[in-house]
Amino acid sequence: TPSLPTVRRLPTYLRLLKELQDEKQHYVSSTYIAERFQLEPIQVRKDLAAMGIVGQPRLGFAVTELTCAIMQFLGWNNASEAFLIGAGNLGSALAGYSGFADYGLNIVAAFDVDKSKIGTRIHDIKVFPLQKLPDLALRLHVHIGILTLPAAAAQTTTDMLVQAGITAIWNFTPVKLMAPKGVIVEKVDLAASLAVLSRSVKEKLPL
Amino acid sequence: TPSLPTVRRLPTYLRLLKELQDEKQHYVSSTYIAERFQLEPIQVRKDLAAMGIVGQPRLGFAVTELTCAIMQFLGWNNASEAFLIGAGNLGSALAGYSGFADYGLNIVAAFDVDKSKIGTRIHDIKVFPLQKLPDLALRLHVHIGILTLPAAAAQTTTDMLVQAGITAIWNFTPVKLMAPKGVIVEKVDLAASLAVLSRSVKEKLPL
Ligand SMILES: NC(=O)c1ccc[n+]([C@@H]2O[C@H](COP(=O)([O-])OP(=O)(O)OC[C@H]3O[C@@H](n4cnc5c(N)ncnc54)[C@H](O)[C@@H]3O)[C@@H](O)[C@H]2O)c1
Ligand SMILES: NC(=O)c1ccc[n+]([C@@H]2O[C@H](COP(=O)([O-])OP(=O)(O)OC[C@H]3O[C@@H](n4cnc5c(N)ncnc54)[C@H](O)[C@@H]3O)[C@@H](O)[C@H]2O)c1
Repeated sequence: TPSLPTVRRLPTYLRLLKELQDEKQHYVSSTYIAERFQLEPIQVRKDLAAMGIVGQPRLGFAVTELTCAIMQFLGWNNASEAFLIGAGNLGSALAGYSGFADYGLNIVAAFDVDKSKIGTRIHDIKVFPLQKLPDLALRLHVHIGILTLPAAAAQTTTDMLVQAGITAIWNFTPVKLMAPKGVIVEKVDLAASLAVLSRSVKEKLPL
Repeated sequence: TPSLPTVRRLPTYLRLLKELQDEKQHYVSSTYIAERFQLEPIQVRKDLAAMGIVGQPRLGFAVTELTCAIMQFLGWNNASEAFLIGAGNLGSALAGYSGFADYGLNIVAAFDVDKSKIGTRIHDIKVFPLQKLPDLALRLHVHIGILTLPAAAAQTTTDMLVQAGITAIWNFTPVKLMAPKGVIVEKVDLAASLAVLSRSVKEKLPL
């Protein structure tokens, strides 16, 4: 199975392919892609080969075929439903992001413990009390949870999500979550990203 | 200079050190840190050695000394002023995040092109018209820009920021920004993170 860095590059390729489709370009070369993103051409060829797509001599890769292969590989050709846990600042921003639809992610409900938020809507997504999550997860067959609640509540709420059948957690909190073996946890680490920026500023080094 | 993965782990160590300080623990061993975050003890020792701090036999690392060394290394012991460019959903969430103060980041002004946002405040931060940025950057000696505007405006606005003396950009847009050597660009790639999550869900593999 392809490496994590390969998987992480795929959305960038998808954005470019979408641009090329809009410009009615039907083929693209790995060299063009490599130049656009300052990558090694051999790296791009390996990434695309991992999608099972071969380029045609002199023409390159078929844009539509490659787009479908990447969408299929990521499972973004089917919509996955997700719950948002923590309808605060960050949760609201994520709820309002129309770009997630391109990635096959559909936030269907939000949950919170703050009485003043329960029953309201953030960008059309209804906010339910947290206690309702297990029942709704069962009825709607939702297995993905997006965690945007305070760090202090992160681990205990994760335990509750796992009990309710959530098997994949997109973690925006700074906490390293402990979850049983079959549960996927992918952390967005803003503090790590800021650390890299801050250190570069301090060293005045280009990244 | 330490590797990027080492730099990315430092905020996690800082959170733990803060917890230990609150519990009046004065020393911590690299083994304890390694167990807490499922890291190799040798990795933790190498990371801490890069901070120039040596552990004491049987006692371990002094919590306060280690905290100061990491804060110093990242430049988080001094506040850096930053501008927020794009006062929309995501920009507002970042503006409202009190956690940035722990990382020495102080958002002092926001900028937008939307007339209905200019002159308002998002979490106490005033929204200025984009044209005012060069003048304010000069007067306030601000060199960091946080980019939360639409992808279509990302590159041209970056060019304008660089002209205005911004030398470090924290990029939340999905665009790979081109900037002159000497300008630091650190991208937060939410789509890449979601790609990893989606692929794991599709493969049903634990990360
Ligand atoms: N806002 C940002 O830019 C930002 C940046 C980095 C990290 N984060 C992280 O994202 C998380 C959310 O940050 P925020 O700024 O949106 O905070 P916030 O305080 O605005 O929102 C948190 C929400 O979670 C709710 N909540 C509390 N306990 C809960 C529980 N057990 N179950 C469900 N909901 C619960 C609160 O009522 C609130 O609505 C935090 O962990 C924070 O560290 C946020
Ligand atoms: N919201 C999210 O959860 C999320 C997730 C992933 C990525 N992003 C990225 O973050 C960026 C912002 O997303 P959003 O959801 O906040 O969008 P948004 O539309 O809510 O906000 C964008 C803001 O930027 C302003 N703007 C437009 N052109 C500008 C310019 N030239 N200079 C300054 N401001 C300008 C708009 O007036 C608006 O206020 C986008 O690039 C998006 O792809 C957002």
